[in-house]
Amino acid sequence: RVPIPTLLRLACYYRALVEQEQRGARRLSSSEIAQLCGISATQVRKDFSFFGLGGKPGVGYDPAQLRGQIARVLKLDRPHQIVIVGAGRLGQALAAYGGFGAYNLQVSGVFDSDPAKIGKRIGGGLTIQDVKKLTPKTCPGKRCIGALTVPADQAQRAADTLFSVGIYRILNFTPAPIEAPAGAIVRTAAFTPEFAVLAFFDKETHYE
Amino acid sequence: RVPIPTLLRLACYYRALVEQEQRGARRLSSSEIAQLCGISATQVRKDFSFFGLGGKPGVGYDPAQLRGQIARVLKLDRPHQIVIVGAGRLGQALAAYGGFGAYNLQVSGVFDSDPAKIGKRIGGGLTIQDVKKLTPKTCPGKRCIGALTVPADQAQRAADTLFSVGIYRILNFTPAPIEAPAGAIVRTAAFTPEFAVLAFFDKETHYE
Ligand SMILES: NC(=O)c1ccc[n+]([C@@H]2O[C@H](COP(=O)([O-])OP(=O)(O)OC[C@H]3O[C@@H](n4cnc5c(N)ncnc54)[C@H](O)[C@@H]3O)[C@@H](O)[C@H]2O)c1
Ligand SMILES: NC(=O)c1ccc[n+]([C@@H]2O[C@H](COP(=O)([O-])OP(=O)(O)OC[C@H]3O[C@@H](n4cnc5c(N)ncnc54)[C@H](O)[C@@H]3O)[C@@H](O)[C@H]2O)c1
Repeated sequence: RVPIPTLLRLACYYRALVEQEQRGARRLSSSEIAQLCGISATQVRKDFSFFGLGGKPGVGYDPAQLRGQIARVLKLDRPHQIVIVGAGRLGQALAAYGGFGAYNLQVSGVFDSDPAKIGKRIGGGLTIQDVKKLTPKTCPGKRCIGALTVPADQAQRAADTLFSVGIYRILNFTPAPIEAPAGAIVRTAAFTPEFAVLAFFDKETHYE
Repeated sequence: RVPIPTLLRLACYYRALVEQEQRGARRLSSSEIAQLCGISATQVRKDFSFFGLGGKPGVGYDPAQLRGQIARVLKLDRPHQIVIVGAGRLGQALAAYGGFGAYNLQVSGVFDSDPAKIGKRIGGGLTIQDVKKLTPKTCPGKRCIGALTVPADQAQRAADTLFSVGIYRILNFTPAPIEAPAGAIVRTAAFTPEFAVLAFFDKETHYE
């Protein structure tokens, strides 16, 4: 059993490696990875040795090789599908987002309850489907994650629909708390803490 | 100088307290706060004593009181404005988002380059403005944060516009890296790590 804080750190290392590869980096040190993730270099080295992640001391890490190793630990080496419930502004922005591929994630369905939206083609080559048509066949097998992008007062109802068709993992973008059945895991997506961190640096003198 | 990892933890404690207050919690222990933020209880107690945050051992913390104390440390006790550049799907979802108030944040302007969008009224009572009209008067004083919700190939250009009018703090929602002038601070908003964490729990047996 891997504690969630460790998984979040691994996911951050993975994201930092994806970004560095895109910039053409050849070698990365553990302190560079630490800086990108806002974590101490000691913690990074501890995590790498815990999972047996490669790298020669003093030489640094090969971003592509390290990314592959972390992908195996996080199970990103297998494709996962994202099912979006709520095809409004945020839902459609997520459906069209081009950054999921690097994580072996793919949006496979977008659902809504508004008859005026159902049947509409949106970015990412998808068509909005009726949330009533969500069935256990929508995302067979265990590799499916739900994304809740409905209004807050509809969040629990939309989540219950996902649980009822066997989708047990949900990223909740709404501000409403979700009651989940045993065995399910719901995480909240929040960018407000990032704005809070930026609020702290309100004088030029504070900038790093 | 407070290290960014510490600020991120404080911002998470703040978010957890906001959520718990909304659920009517009266008392919170440091281990409950730790669990909500995916951090060890020892780290929470260390942070609280470093900043002199109140609470009686064994009795727990009053969420409202603790939130007020953290707000002062993070400077959330003063209002900050958010200026959004890119009034597409994500930009409009941000403009309409109701969760900023709890952080003393408010979206004060939404800008775009598309003539078909300029002048349109959107959620949150705002009207889309021409990005060419961004001036140092748009957000006078030091309390302004930019949000980049343009396509990736426009990110640097939009960021440069914000830097040129004196907005030095940016939350970048695009996947493109931003070159920033000295003194500026750019953070990336990413939900993909959250999906990666959920990908890990791909068998029911893993669920917590
Ligand atoms: N985490 C953040 O920082 C953040 C930022 C922006 C928006 N949000 C949240 O994301 C959510 C969506 O925001 P938005 O701007 O896209 O809203 P929106 O109104 O544009 O979209 C909501 C969509 O959900 C659909 N819907 C309503 N009830 C439904 C149901 N039971 N089943 C399926 N679909 C249903 C509506 O028809 C609509 O298309 C809101 O809860 C908002 O608070 C969060
Ligand atoms: N972080 C994430 O996980 C995540 C999720 C979804 C989308 N995104 C990113 O957010 C961004 C916006 O996505 P979207 O779906 O809202 O796209 P969109 O195409 O709906 O909106 C982009 C808007 O930017 C405007 N624009 C283009 N160039 C501009 C300029 N120079 N100045 C001002 N405005 C300009 C366009 O007119 C358009 O209105 C993209 O970069 C996308 O990759 C990130």
